[in-house]
Amino acid sequence: GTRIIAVANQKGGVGKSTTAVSLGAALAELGYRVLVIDLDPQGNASTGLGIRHEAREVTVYDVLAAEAPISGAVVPTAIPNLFAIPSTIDLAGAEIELVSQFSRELRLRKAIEPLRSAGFAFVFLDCPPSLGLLTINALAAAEELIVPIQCEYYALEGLGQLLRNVRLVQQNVNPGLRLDGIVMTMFDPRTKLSEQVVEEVRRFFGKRVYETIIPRTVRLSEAPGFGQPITVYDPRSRGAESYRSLALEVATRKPIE
Amino acid sequence: GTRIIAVANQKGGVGKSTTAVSLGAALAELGYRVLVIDLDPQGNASTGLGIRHEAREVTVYDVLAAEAPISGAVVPTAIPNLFAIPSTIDLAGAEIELVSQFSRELRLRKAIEPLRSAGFAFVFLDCPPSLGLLTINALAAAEELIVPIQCEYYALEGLGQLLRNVRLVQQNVNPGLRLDGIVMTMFDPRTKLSEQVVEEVRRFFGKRVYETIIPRTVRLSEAPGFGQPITVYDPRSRGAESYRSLALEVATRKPIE
Ligand SMILES: Nc1ncnc2c1ncn2[C@@H]1O[C@H](COP(=O)(O)OP(=O)(O)OP(=O)(O)O)[C@@H](O)[C@H]1O
Ligand SMILES: Nc1ncnc2c1ncn2[C@@H]1O[C@H](COP(=O)(O)OP(=O)(O)OP(=O)(O)O)[C@@H](O)[C@H]1O
Ligand SMILES: [Mg+2]
Ligand SMILES: [Mg+2]
Repeated sequence: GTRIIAVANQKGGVGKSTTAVSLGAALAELGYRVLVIDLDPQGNASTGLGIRHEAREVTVYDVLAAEAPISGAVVPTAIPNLFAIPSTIDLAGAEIELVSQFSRELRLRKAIEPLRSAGFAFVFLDCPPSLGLLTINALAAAEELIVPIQCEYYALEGLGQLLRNVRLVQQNVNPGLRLDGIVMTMFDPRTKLSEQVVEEVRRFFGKRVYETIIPRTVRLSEAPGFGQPITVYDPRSRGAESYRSLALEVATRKPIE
Repeated sequence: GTRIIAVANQKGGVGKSTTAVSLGAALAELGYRVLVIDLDPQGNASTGLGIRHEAREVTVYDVLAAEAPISGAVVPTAIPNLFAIPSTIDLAGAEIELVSQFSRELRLRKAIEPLRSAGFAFVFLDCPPSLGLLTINALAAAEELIVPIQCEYYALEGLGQLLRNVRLVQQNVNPGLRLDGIVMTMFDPRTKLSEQVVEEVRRFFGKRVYETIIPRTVRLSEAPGFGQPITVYDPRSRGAESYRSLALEVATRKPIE
């Protein structure tokens, strides 16, 4: 079946969009059919996938507001096997509009139901840096959760809050949600801090932490400016190789109970 | 009088907390009495100022929920002239609780009114990475806004959304709010991207962009782990010097109409 995976962490700038785009592209390269849904009104994942603003006619906002069938929102990217549902600034309105609706946490889950039989091996949900209704909708719609954690001191602070919210979602709307894995990002060998954060996270989460560690590289930060995932922008770079290695782990690792 | 300055940008990880803490500490070093209010439930600014979790008895949550007078929430830091009102994870509840209250956007503005005659030269409001009620409360309470922008491609995307919201706040709740300045952060000379982003932002915002550019340095990312602002953790570092230079600009620059 289709694996629906939320990429979330309310801490900002930890590499959620970069991971959804790069991991998606690396899995597409392996031959899997992949869809990335952009749930952030800033639309960074849409940009990272090369979808120009003027080409975002039907977006995830239209789908959530139940105005458009989801099949009409899926667009191809320049990469074979890789598709997207883009977002625009309009999505910021959805958080406010959803608050007063019935079963507002389940809007996305219902909307993406048809995707389960659309031939996608993976569907990634890129979340904004908050635990508001858009992220809650993603956690309610997904079976798995991948949490990027930056190798920085502040990154450790929000983990308790995130886990608490995951438990709330599991208890109230989605008992099947599983924290699949933690990916350490922006590892910088110039400082002991990176190593210390990795050790701390491994001590806390054990086997849930992927073996692959994503290094901080200039090429990864440059790729969005060209609207290309790293595997296309600089295929032989450390960034591309590390996301390929992560893709193999995600594709082959058995879920941890 | 007291200058009340919000530090906001809904893009995550751009250096909001690092700027509130470091700029606050550099101004305190110059002899100004400074207060930093942490409006992010993750409590990064509180940690960066060395306020241990067990010492956060009265927080900004208690103040917003109108249970505690603001004077009881102000705590000293280890740095002379530098004070804080810390936050904890409880603050995440405030966003939900505030939604149904009367004039919910003005809770903070009313609560901090007594601070205007408490001898602070500067009050910084560190915002979470979203445009929810906590950030709107900060924009409604402040007279000035400082926006940190990371020297990265994605950082340019959210600016339109931020400016639109600032205009909404100016039109509806706080006509006196002024976008004081933009501070470019995490400049990395190894990539042309940083230079290009700075040029683009200067083209768009002109004189509102501070001359001082904050470099990406390992020491700045290490300081929060020691609970010390950079001016204390490594006083001779490039990070400390750059925030001292920013402090001089903020303290002396006349507002731009
Ligand atoms: N491994 C890396 N090396 C260098 N730069 C990176 C890396 N991963 C991400 N970046 C850059 O760091 C910034 C933050 O990454 P990204 O936007 O993916 O994080 P995010 O968690 O999605 O942010 P937000 O919380 O705003 O949604 C971006 O400018 C991105 O290009
Ligand atoms: N100039 C810098 N050089 C190196 N690292 C930095 C710099 N400024 C901030 N950092 C680090 O980058 C990360 C993001 O910075 P910070 O947490 O201050 O951003 P923020 O905008 O407050 O994030 P959030 O959106 O989650 O509130 C932190 O780990 C911080 O220590
Ligand atoms: Mg993102
Ligand atoms: Mg912050």
